[in-house]
Amino acid sequence: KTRRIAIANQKGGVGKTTTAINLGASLAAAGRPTLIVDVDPQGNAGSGLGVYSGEGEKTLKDVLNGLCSMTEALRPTAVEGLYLVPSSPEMVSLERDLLGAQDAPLRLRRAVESLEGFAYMLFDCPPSLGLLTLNAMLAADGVLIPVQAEYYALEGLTQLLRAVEYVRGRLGHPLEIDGVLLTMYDSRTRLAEDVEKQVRKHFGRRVYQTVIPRNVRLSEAPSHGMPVLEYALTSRGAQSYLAVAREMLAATAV
Amino acid sequence: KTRRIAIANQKGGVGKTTTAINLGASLAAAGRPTLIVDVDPQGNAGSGLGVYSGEGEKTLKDVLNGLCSMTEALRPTAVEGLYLVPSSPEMVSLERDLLGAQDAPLRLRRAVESLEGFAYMLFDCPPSLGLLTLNAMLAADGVLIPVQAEYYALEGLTQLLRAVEYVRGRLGHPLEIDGVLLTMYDSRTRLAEDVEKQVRKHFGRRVYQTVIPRNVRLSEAPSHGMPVLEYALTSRGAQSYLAVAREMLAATAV
Ligand SMILES: Nc1ncnc2c1ncn2[C@@H]1O[C@H](COP(=O)(O)OP(=O)(O)OP(=O)(O)O)[C@@H](O)[C@H]1O
Ligand SMILES: Nc1ncnc2c1ncn2[C@@H]1O[C@H](COP(=O)(O)OP(=O)(O)OP(=O)(O)O)[C@@H](O)[C@H]1O
Ligand SMILES: [Mg+2]
Ligand SMILES: [Mg+2]
Repeated sequence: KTRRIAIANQKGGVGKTTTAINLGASLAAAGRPTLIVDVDPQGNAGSGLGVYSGEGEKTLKDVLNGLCSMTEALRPTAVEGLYLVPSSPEMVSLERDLLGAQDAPLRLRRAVESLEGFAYMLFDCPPSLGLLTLNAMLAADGVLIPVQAEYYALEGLTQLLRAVEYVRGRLGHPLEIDGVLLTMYDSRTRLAEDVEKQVRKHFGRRVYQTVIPRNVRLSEAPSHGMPVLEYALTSRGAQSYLAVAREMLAATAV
Repeated sequence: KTRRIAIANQKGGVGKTTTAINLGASLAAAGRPTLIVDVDPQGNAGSGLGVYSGEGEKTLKDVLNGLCSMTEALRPTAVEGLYLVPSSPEMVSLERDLLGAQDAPLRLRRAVESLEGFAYMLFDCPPSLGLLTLNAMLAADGVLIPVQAEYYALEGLTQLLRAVEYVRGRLGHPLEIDGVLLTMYDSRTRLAEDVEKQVRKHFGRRVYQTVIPRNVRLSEAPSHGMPVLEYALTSRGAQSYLAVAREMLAATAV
């Protein structure tokens, strides 16, 4: 059975895309075929993996507009066992395009339900709680919440948890919290320690043991179009995402 | 005459709020009364300045829904000459609330047109190009674009410039580019240097001379509810935002 995870947080720049790419590559390296779906019109997951969409190539926009299946839109990446469905800048107007369509929030779920052959699917969300993130949450089993070890990061969590409750309660979809992942942790500052204490106090066991350090290799890797595993395997950045993958595999192992 | 600037970039976490707060405080310190309008439902500009909205207090949501004027919603901050109109988490549904209203994109412009007494107004935008950012662009004379010295930062610029062209061309509003501000510049990495070269090549004189360094004081200040000017005046973070204010004042001096 495929495990589907939405990587979401409406706070910007907290490491959603970096987590989708590097956790995805680590799961694939552990022999679990993984699909990354880029639900963000910015398209960073695509370029971070060196995948660009040319004229006429199918993207998630075509899938959500019912013009093709996921199978037609998905592409292999340079990483064995890791695949990507790229986004399109035109998805910015999806809310307008699908206005009035009763099933607008369910388009992604319908598209992935019939897709086989993947152990994991990761949905990289944009920094907002609109129709695109709603589609990802309704298509997922769980939501992984990257939280930057910074002051503003705690503020948005209440709104995000309210959105998860809305999906579970009002829409009746049993979305769990897969986990909270602390990112960009700079151990030289007290601020990071304070944020970690508050996050562990608030979320308890749902916080990943692994903390992602601030590590320049993680920000350099996308400029080479590859995950950090391939760019700098021995770096703290690469090793920390391998550890997250191990935690995720252990949690879902039957 | 008031100069109104939208601080916008749909890429998340690039320093929009940090720029609004610290540039605003620096302009106020230079004797120019400044109003920060928090157009982002996350409300980070409010909490970064230690301003919280209690029950029944007016916010930008009430202004945009036509329930009160800007004068009624604006508050003083702990900084002399610096005022804030706080946002509300409920602004997330503004697109739905104002559906069908012909003047939906012009609500902020109408609200600020009659407001006097400020030399500068800074509009802190959310990380998206939806109705809220459109309102800010239509209410502003210029747009200041913070660009993080990181790989993904360059990707979104094309979409942002297209949005500016749409506002100028299709909507006929003479929005200029006030400037591009490089932020979180980490001089230890080559990546930052590469991004700076590309930004200066592409934008030329429209790039601020001042570059904001990555500086931990900037990320600590909001947890104390104050701008970095008040928290750590001699830090590189505070000094760099004072330099930006000087550049802005020189550019608009007649
Ligand atoms: N642990 C880390 N150490 C250093 N840099 C990092 C780390 N994680 C992410 N980055 C860099 O920080 C920036 C923000 O990360 P990223 O783009 O993954 O966040 P995001 O949440 O996907 O942003 P958005 O909200 O725009 O989608 C990127 O330039 C990325 O390369
Ligand atoms: N120059 C800097 N040095 C160090 N930290 C910084 C700097 N500028 C901003 N930060 C920190 O980086 C994080 C992102 O900055 P900020 O929240 O201002 O970005 P933003 O563009 O407003 O984000 P969003 O897209 O969510 O609105 C914050 O935690 C902030 O404190
Ligand atoms: Mg992203
Ligand atoms: Mg902000």
